[in-house]
Amino acid sequence: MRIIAVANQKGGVGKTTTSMNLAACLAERGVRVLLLDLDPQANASSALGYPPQPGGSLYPVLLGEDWLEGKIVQTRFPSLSIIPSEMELAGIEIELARAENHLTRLAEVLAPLRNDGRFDYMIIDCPPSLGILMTSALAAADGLLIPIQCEYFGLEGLAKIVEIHEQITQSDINPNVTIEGILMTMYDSRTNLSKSVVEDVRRVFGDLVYKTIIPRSVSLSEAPSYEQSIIEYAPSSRGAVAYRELAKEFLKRAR
Amino acid sequence: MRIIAVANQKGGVGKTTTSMNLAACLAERGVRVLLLDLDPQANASSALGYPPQPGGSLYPVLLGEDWLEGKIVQTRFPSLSIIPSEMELAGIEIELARAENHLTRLAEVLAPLRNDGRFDYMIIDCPPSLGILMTSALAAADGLLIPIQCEYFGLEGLAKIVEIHEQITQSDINPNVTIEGILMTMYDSRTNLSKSVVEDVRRVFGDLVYKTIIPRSVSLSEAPSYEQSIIEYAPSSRGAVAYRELAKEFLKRAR
Ligand SMILES: Nc1ncnc2c1ncn2[C@@H]1O[C@H](COP(=O)(O)OP(=O)(O)OP(=O)(O)O)[C@@H](O)[C@H]1O
Ligand SMILES: Nc1ncnc2c1ncn2[C@@H]1O[C@H](COP(=O)(O)OP(=O)(O)OP(=O)(O)O)[C@@H](O)[C@H]1O
Ligand SMILES: [Mg+2]
Ligand SMILES: [Mg+2]
Repeated sequence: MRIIAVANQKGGVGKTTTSMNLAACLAERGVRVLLLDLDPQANASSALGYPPQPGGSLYPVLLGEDWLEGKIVQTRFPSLSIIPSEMELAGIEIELARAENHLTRLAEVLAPLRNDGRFDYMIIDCPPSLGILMTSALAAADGLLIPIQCEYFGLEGLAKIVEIHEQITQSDINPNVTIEGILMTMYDSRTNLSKSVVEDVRRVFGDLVYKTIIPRSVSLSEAPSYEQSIIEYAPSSRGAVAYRELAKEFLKRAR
Repeated sequence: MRIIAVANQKGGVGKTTTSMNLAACLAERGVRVLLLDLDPQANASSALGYPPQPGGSLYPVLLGEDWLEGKIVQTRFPSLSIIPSEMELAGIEIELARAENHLTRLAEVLAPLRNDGRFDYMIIDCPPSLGILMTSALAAADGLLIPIQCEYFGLEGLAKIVEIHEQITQSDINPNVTIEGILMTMYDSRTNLSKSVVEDVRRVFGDLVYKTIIPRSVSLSEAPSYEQSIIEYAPSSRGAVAYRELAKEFLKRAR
């Protein structure tokens, strides 16, 4: 099983939209995926229709008070399971801050899943922060998928998350975590801003940037209110086409 | 001086865009404003053209190693000053987590400014998180201004920040902090989603919701790349008109 952290400390760049829709598009192709919602806001959990349940997140597991197995929920997609989030997960930042192994605790908890053969990928939706939840996801991951909005603040944030990735690889926490890819999201073809941000990012990061670009499309922001992924809510929309393209490109690269 | 925290743990809802442009529009009317950038991403600082300088944030002041006075920077607007942010501010979460007074430390540091008569308002741009930086801003503030995107995830986030506000008022940390207002942002008049979110929020929160609605407008997202506020970059754009309206409504309510 490969673990992919979908992370960017900048808020609102499409981490959740990407995590849930990439997971759904991979599952549609028969790839076996486990989606881990590591954001206390639990947007991915509720947007897929698996809202937070008290004690249902990784929180008690990270504290050593419960088993991981019981948190895995089979979804309506045969090859997609989810570990939902819950607000109590926010408390882990302070709980773990005091522990010696705060950065590697998540990796330890997820280790048994790596070799039991049930899943091909784990996708982790990270919260918008520089805190322990995000850094421990990077410490546990094999690859980092960075969504970035086609906006000015997106560029500033990208340099930072790439720097954090550098720090993780140079420390002995997780020397092998690679940048899986940089995904341009909420692209608005009518604005020069979108075009110039994509050009800037491609110029600097070259092939690390997925060829697939996710357009700004209102059906992507409507689908969560119906607790559906984009391929269920609007299967022929531009958003569905783009995330299916991304799933194909993701699998091609991952080989 | 009244302290207004601009906060919402949901990412990308327009906290920074609102903090910097409301501050500029108030300053334009001669209101004396101090903008405090409490987000380690330092988006507000760099978007106004006062990029992070090592040691230039509140970080050393919160640790008791430096004076507040030296962090206040006069901007090109005569009645607007800024305390910029810097990435090291992210470290305060762990540093303060171990201190007894972690929630009230910011309020203590800001106290001398309250009565020295130089500023009418302090506006605090908060990071997208449930961590110590955001909660200590709420603990120090007189009012909470909550920007919310006209999107589904925005509704989910609103309930949470309102709950956090409740907790702060019920604890003896800051019983008097009020909800200054709820601001609808990135309103797209072409979509039903925007309309229905505004209706939902107004139905539940009534007059707490500002009458002014900020439209989605590309010049608001372009201005930061020119290090300008919206009233400098595109003074007759819909974004500039809306933020000037907001400044007027803000002052009317604040009396
Ligand atoms: N391509 C798109 N087109 C239109 N709207 C989008 C698109 N992608 C995401 N959105 C909407 O933009 C908002 C932000 O996206 P999302 O919540 O996925 O970002 P995030 O990075 O997970 O945010 P956070 O930092 O709070 O976790 C949401 O309301 C979402 O529905
Ligand atoms: N009304 C608007 N119209 C168009 N774009 C906007 C508008 N308001 C904000 N933006 C853009 O949307 C993005 C998110 O806004 P902003 O960074 O202000 O949100 P934030 O809540 O401060 O994010 P974070 O949670 O990362 O701090 C930015 O790229 C910004 O330029
Ligand atoms: Mg998210
Ligand atoms: Mg911001």
